[in-house]
Amino acid sequence: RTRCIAVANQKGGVAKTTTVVNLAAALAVLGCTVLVVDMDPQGNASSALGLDREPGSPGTYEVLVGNRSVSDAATTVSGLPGLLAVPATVDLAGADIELVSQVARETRLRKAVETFLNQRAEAGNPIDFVLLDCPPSLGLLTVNALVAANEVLIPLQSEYYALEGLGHLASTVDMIQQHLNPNLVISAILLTMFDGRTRIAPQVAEEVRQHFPAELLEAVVPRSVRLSEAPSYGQTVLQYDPGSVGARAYLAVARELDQRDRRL
Amino acid sequence: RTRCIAVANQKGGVAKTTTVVNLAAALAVLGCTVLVVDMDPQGNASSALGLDREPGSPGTYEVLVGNRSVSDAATTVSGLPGLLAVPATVDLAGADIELVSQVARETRLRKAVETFLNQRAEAGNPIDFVLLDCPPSLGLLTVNALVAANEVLIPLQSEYYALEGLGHLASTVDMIQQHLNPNLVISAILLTMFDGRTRIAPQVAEEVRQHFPAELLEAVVPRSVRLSEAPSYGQTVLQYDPGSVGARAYLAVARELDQRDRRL
Ligand SMILES: Nc1ncnc2c1ncn2[C@@H]1O[C@H](COP(=O)(O)OP(=O)(O)OP(=O)(O)O)[C@@H](O)[C@H]1O
Ligand SMILES: Nc1ncnc2c1ncn2[C@@H]1O[C@H](COP(=O)(O)OP(=O)(O)OP(=O)(O)O)[C@@H](O)[C@H]1O
Ligand SMILES: [Mg+2]
Ligand SMILES: [Mg+2]
Repeated sequence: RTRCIAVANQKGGVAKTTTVVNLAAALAVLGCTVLVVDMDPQGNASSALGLDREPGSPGTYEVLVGNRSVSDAATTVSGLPGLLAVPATVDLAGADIELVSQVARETRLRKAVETFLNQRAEAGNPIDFVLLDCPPSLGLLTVNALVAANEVLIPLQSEYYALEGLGHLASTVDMIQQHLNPNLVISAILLTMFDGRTRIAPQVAEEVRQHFPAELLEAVVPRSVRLSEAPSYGQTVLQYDPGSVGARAYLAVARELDQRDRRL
Repeated sequence: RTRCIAVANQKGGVAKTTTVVNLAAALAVLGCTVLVVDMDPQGNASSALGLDREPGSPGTYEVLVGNRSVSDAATTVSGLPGLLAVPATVDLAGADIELVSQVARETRLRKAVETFLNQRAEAGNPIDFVLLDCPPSLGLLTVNALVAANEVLIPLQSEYYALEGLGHLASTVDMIQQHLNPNLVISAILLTMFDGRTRIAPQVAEEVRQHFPAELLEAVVPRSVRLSEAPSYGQTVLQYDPGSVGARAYLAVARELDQRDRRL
């Protein structure tokens, strides 16, 4: 069974993209087959994976609004066998508004991903993980991701504002569960950019442990410059500096997620 | 003449809120009268200023969707004379979709702010600066801010992804200029979380200097833990640690903006 994980948090700059890109690479290194879908019009995940983002070449926009298939839009990622990705082009910025008046506006991604997963399973080449990189909002692009996914991974920056949005995100997941996707659970909360020397980071960790003890991952991603340098080379940190603390952290996240399997 | 500045960037986590809150405090310390409007449903600026965010008490949502006046919704900020703020409650999260089908959906904030500014001017108590904290998206809340403003300040994190979104933001400002607000200019680009020891930060600075030499502010805000600690006390950094490098940086930003006046 394919695990389809939406990496979501409406707070901006909490390492959603950094988590999708490096977790995908870590899972691929551990032998999994992974599909990344870039749902963010900024297209940061697409550029971090070195993908072509020419407007017009099929990407997430064409899948959501133009009825193209995921197999048309997905491309391989150089240097990372086992990893496929659907890029985001700037056209995607219009999708939030364009989808408002369309039929089945919340379920378009789910249909497209399900068709693709079935095709791959029938061909004997199943996908193990799908990772969806969400934009920093709770609009129709994130809703599509939460409807397509069966679990949500929430990256949480270890800073003060991080906790403010968590309640709102959790109630959005509840609402999606009730009306659109009964399978959806918050399966993991990942502390990112963790700097134990600050006063705040351990406080945020403690606060999250009290409210979401089962979801909080043991693995924590420390603040590390190598993580923010890798995308400027179009590489994941696994390729850029495999021995770095960032690479090891995302390998630990991959192993822990693999072992925990989604909570049933 | 009041300067109305939208602090905007669709990239998340680049210090939009940190800039609005601390620049407002710095301007107030320098003797200006400032109105802050929190346009972000996350309400981070509201909580950083220690404002009450009870759902139902009038805030930005009631001004945009419920036709309340800014003078009804604005409250003073304790500890900072000269500073007023309109808080954001979680109702605001629905405004993006709710406004889509309303009449004059892009100009609601402008009308409300103009009425308030005229009232204050007639009462002999004019507002010097209005600062609008935008969410990390280019939806109707940010569009309302760009229509109400006469200038845009773009906080730019000194990291790789920062440059990717700049072109898209500049073309959105152009589009608003052509169709909705001919007065609008990008008046300032502010480098935030600048860490000169990294390889990337100076490269980003150089790249911006080439494309936007006139807009790039001399003042730069370095990465500093005191800036991220202040909001957990409901204070600006000017109150929390007035001698800190973060407080001095935002005072320098305030002085430079005041001197440059918006480009005509
Ligand atoms: N552990 C880390 N250490 C240092 N820098 C990091 C780390 N994780 C992410 N970053 C950097 O922080 C910035 C924000 O991360 P990223 O863009 O992945 O967040 P995001 O949540 O995807 O943002 P958005 O809300 O805009 O989509 C980036 O410049 C990234 O390189
Ligand atoms: N100069 C700085 N030094 C250290 N930390 C900073 C600095 N500026 C901002 N921060 C911290 O970085 C995080 C992101 O900043 P902030 O929330 O202001 O960005 P934003 O652009 O408003 O985010 P969003 O896109 O979610 O609205 C916050 O935790 C903030 O405290
Ligand atoms: Mg991102
Ligand atoms: Mg903000």
